[in-house]
Amino acid sequence: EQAIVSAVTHDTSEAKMTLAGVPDRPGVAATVFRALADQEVNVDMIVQNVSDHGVTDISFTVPHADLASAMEHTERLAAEVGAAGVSSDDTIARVSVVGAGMRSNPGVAATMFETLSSCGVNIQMISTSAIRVSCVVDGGQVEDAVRALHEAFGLHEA
Amino acid sequence: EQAIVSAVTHDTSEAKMTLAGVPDRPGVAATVFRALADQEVNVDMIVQNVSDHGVTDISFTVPHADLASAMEHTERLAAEVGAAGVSSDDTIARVSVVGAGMRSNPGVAATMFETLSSCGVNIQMISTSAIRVSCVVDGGQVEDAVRALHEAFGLHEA
Ligand SMILES: C[C@@H](O)[C@H](N)C(=O)O
Ligand SMILES: C[C@@H](O)[C@H](N)C(=O)O
Repeated sequence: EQAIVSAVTHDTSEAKMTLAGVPDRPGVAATVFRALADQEVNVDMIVQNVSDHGVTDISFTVPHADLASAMEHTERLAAEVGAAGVSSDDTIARVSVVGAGMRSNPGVAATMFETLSSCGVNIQMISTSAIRVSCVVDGGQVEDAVRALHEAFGLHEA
Repeated sequence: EQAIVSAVTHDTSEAKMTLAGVPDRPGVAATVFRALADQEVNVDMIVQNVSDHGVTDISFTVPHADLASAMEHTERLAAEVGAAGVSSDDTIARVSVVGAGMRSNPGVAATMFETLSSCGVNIQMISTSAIRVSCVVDGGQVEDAVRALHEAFGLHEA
């Protein structure tokens, strides 16, 4: 099945937060995200990779307007769950390549990563779905990245 | 906007691989995934969280049938990019909650995580999209997890 890339999107409306060094045991993610939900913090993207020596990091994005309160709540949660700390970055952007048939075509992700690399853009986080490869990058470079990605995938920039 | 959860899905057809301690600089992800694409390894989910002291981990899933060759290629890549090592786990399952309006309803992710915790299921990886929250868990627990998630979201199990 050929992969068809239909769009390149980007989003600078959110900030990134990372709860670092959380214990990797059942209930930790539940505690964190139930508390944030109760505080009506609009969590969008959540990324957690595998743990190392029993600890891992949980990163997530929130709208810029929610960052201050989200940080306040998450610092309290960090203490509660025994995490190492919390950090945030409100200068990020998320850029995504959207398409169909990507699962059977690893070349699409490879092309996206090569294109970002060719612009000197460092990939801070990667997350995928069946129809989308998303990267968190520096917001200051996102316009160059988006232009280069449109070119790489033969798309016209809107 | 109310979130509507329409389905709980699970997938035991893939294994997890982690390329650990990769240098966090432009070009690394490109090198890894272009090589895997060239080898026709069917990479599905890719997760990378933020780096710490200049290194991070890149995890991805492949069909069980591709695991042996993917490990062989990735071990070579690990040396090439200066990564710390490669590991794999062919006993995982991926379980997802699918719905609409989840971005503005952090309670859905919280409910999913609480439900998994209540079954004693540890969440190894988390990845989200606008319509899906996915967790990598132990394949041996996935049936209990899926049953509990259907119940938690008021869905009938197919
Ligand atoms: C780290 C966090 O995801 C933990 N493993 C949990 O299940 O809640
Ligand atoms: C770690 C990897 O994603 C690296 N930051 C890159 O841009 O390729």
